[in-house]
Amino acid sequence: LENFREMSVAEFFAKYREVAGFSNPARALYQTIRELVENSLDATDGHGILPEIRIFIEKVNSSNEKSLCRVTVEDNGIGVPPTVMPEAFGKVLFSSKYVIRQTRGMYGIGVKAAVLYGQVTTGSYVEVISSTKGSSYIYMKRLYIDMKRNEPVIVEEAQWRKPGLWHGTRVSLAIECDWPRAKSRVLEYVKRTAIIAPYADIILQTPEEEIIYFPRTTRKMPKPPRESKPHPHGIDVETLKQMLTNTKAKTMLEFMEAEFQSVGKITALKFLETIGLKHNMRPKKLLKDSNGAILARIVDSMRLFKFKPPRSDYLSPLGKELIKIGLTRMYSPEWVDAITRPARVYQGHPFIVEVGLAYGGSIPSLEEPILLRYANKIPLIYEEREDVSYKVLKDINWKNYEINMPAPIVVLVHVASTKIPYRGVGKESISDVPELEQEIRACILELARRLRRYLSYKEREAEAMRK
Amino acid sequence: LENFREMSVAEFFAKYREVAGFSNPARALYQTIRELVENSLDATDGHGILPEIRIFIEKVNSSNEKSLCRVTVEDNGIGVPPTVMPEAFGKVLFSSKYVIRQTRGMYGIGVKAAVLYGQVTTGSYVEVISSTKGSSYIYMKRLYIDMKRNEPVIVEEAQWRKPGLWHGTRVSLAIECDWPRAKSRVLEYVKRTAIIAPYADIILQTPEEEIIYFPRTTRKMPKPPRESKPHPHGIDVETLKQMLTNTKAKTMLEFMEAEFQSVGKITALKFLETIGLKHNMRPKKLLKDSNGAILARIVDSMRLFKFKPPRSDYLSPLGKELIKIGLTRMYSPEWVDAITRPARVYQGHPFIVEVGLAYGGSIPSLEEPILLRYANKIPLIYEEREDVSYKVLKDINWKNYEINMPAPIVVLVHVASTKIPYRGVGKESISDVPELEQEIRACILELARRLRRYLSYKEREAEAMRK
Ligand SMILES: Nc1ncnc2c1ncn2[C@@H]1O[C@H](COP(=O)(O)OP(=O)(O)OP(=O)(O)O)[C@@H](O)[C@H]1O
Ligand SMILES: Nc1ncnc2c1ncn2[C@@H]1O[C@H](COP(=O)(O)OP(=O)(O)OP(=O)(O)O)[C@@H](O)[C@H]1O
Ligand SMILES: [Mg+2]
Ligand SMILES: [Mg+2]
Repeated sequence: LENFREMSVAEFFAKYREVAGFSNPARALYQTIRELVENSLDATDGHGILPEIRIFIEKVNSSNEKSLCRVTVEDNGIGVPPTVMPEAFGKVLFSSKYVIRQTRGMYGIGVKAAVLYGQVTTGSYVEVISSTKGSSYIYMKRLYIDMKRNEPVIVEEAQWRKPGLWHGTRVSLAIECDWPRAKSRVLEYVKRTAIIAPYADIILQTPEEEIIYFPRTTRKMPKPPRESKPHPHGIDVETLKQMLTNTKAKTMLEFMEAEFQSVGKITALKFLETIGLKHNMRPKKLLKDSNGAILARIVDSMRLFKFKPPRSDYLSPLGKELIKIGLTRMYSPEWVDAITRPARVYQGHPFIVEVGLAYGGSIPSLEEPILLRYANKIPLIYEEREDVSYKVLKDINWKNYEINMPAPIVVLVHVASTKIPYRGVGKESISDVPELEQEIRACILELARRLRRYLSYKEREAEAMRK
Repeated sequence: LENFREMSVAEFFAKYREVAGFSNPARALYQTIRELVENSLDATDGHGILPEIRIFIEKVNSSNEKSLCRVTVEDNGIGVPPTVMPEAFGKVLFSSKYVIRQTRGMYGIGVKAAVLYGQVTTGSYVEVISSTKGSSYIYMKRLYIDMKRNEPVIVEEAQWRKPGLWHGTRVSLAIECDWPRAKSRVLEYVKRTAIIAPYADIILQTPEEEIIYFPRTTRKMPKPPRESKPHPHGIDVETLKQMLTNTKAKTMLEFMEAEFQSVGKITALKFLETIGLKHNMRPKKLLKDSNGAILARIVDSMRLFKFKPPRSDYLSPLGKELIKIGLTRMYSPEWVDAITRPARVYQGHPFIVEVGLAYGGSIPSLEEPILLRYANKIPLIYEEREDVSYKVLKDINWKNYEINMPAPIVVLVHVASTKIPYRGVGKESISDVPELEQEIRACILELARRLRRYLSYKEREAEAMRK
């Protein structure tokens, strides 16, 4: 009576494209551009390469009233090896970013969602051209996705000897688009990306053939993020099972030290003693716990035990200077300051919250401060009202700091983490995780206090001037 | 250098649970309850059965500070056959609702996302007990999900002869929860479900052992929705390929008539003539079109051709009476009216927009009308600001109807469709599809006009009274 069947994850994201952010042709154009640009930035500044990003949006002739564009993004990044190129661009849930490291990408879906949207709306394939740093060849593949099997289908491929030292990737695909409705958001996205990445050289060519150039203004790049081991706080039973299955450690002591970050020998011994496990016990023995009760107890104890906080040097924050410079470039404020907090943890992932506050200059005086959100250096533009930063900002009572609305205030919030808890696959807003909320609130309140001090000083100066 | 790998869709929803709506223990409790309740309602009113739904939320002892609940939902629905029971509850992207029919469920993820959340936070399995109408046995399975393989693992199963005629399903699982923070939303969800389903008998037992009863107040049920064929408008190349692959039709004429809804013989002949295909051509020949250009042209022509609109009798709207009764029960308004629009189409899916407007009574006088959103009879509670209904409502200039804010107004919007374009897997808001926007706007404006007429009449009456 009821017709039961399974669906592949490629069919799923082709059919329910709005779940990945492709809800209409304007939003889809924006999403396609950002998925490709975020991949290019991960492949450059994530590996210590000064980014050169070229974004082309070109009108495509259409036999009917559908509006089509070709979107092409080219970078000088680490490139994609030819062996994984088909799956990287043609298999949903395939990624090099499933490790514990701060990257813009995380789901293994992004470019594939764009490929599926292009395939469904234009019937055409994606073209990828790439060469890695050491390689003597440039590889080209044109492919589409076999949705039933979630596998790439290569329609054409070629390779040619590399004439010089170029390395990087060029991705090109045709999609149904709505440039007039997408334009302001796309420009905002690229501009806000450039503002916090002054070391990046970005060129955007619009369908009107207008060229918008964001030149590199510094060669100084932040340290790239590093891959780390999991932190014991917030580890769940499934992850612990996986770690015990994969570990080469012969004893529980070795397991705790080797497989986790922030766990030294003394801490490991103390923890094992607390939960009553012998330090020389073989880790694999715990996998015999078939009803999961012992593993659940270990996970709960880990959550409560006082381990050192996670290393913050593996994350790659923007830093107060860069935030202040960015806000200054955008608004020429009369006052600006920024805070970068020490790393905290949620669900075993370290995170750093950074907030900048600018006052005056060309900032319009509004009932609510302007909020600029960033996560892992990605500007977040849609879904503002659902974001944890907005909820925190909305609750701030500026009167407590004798700051009366309307006032010319911009608040920039950046969250850097090995896992950003986005509310959806389209990465537009961060869900309200309590630990994040607390950190964002602490920053904004501290900056409000500092703004208050500046305004008081300004008032005293004005008072003194009048005498 | 980069470590490429794939991930199963079960691993994906376990790791990124916030994408499915499980972002914190309060939200997860709400989501778990609603996923189970929506499955139970689909299994009852979707099949002409007067629903009896029992929801139990019980505190569970926890060895640490984690707060755990057991959530149990029982229904008298069509039941789950034992052969598909393991996959229905243990395989992500497995569903009986991947057909073209108006149901609350659509993704094949819901209950599995809850099972994964329970498994990850408590280490325990889900228990399912079920019996279908004709069966002489009741089946019980306890299972968890093998995340790497996206397969169910049965830890215990049993069957026993059915003593009577019971049919239905009982699902029970333990999860980390936060009842105090979830309570008001859970109560709102159940109450708003009951308001538009007065034929349903719903009991909710809270962790405080309080029993909240929503008795059935009518035995009259709307016609259940029916499965239909796709409509030619908005068919995409992939779907057309699939239909051509699966069809038993020997000619293109037969294909158009048999595989689509709203296409009769005359229309089919006219359409085939328009696109220059012989009506006796074999459909499978079109699959030889390897570059997809011919298929893309057919799809585009389908989109532009004037086919009859889709049947609206396959959808199951609430109807104006039910909406008015519901609003009256909630607010005892001095004026209430409702509109059910004829069916329209977006992306090949028929949809009906219904709007109710209530004025006065116990409605508080606010700057913005209160918005109650429903989609396929599911109350939507979170993400209001991102919903297409909210965006339409926000743009309404009530002054144009001489209605001055603050005013005591409630607007109820229900969208019924064979596919609701939710913005996320957690089903809390509808994305801004232009066709939906137009219909919602048309309804609200018409009801604003009618409210205006009532208010004018009321003013004239008051005027007459004063003389
Ligand atoms: N421009 C590029 N340069 C180098 N590698 C790339 C590039 N674009 C994609 N890749 C590789 O392809 C993989 C898949 O990309 P995709 O966007 O689908 O997923 P992701 O970036 O890992 O995660 P997300 O879904 O969050 O974007 C990446 O993990 C990366 O290894
Ligand atoms: N209470 C129930 N009675 C009958 N069948 C059920 C019940 N609960 C689940 N099922 C069956 O299990 C399948 C899977 O349920 P699940 O909630 O995962 O997906 P869905 O309801 O199809 O879609 P969605 O992800 O949108 O909820 C359903 O399609 C339905 O066939
Ligand atoms: Mg990506
Ligand atoms: Mg469901």
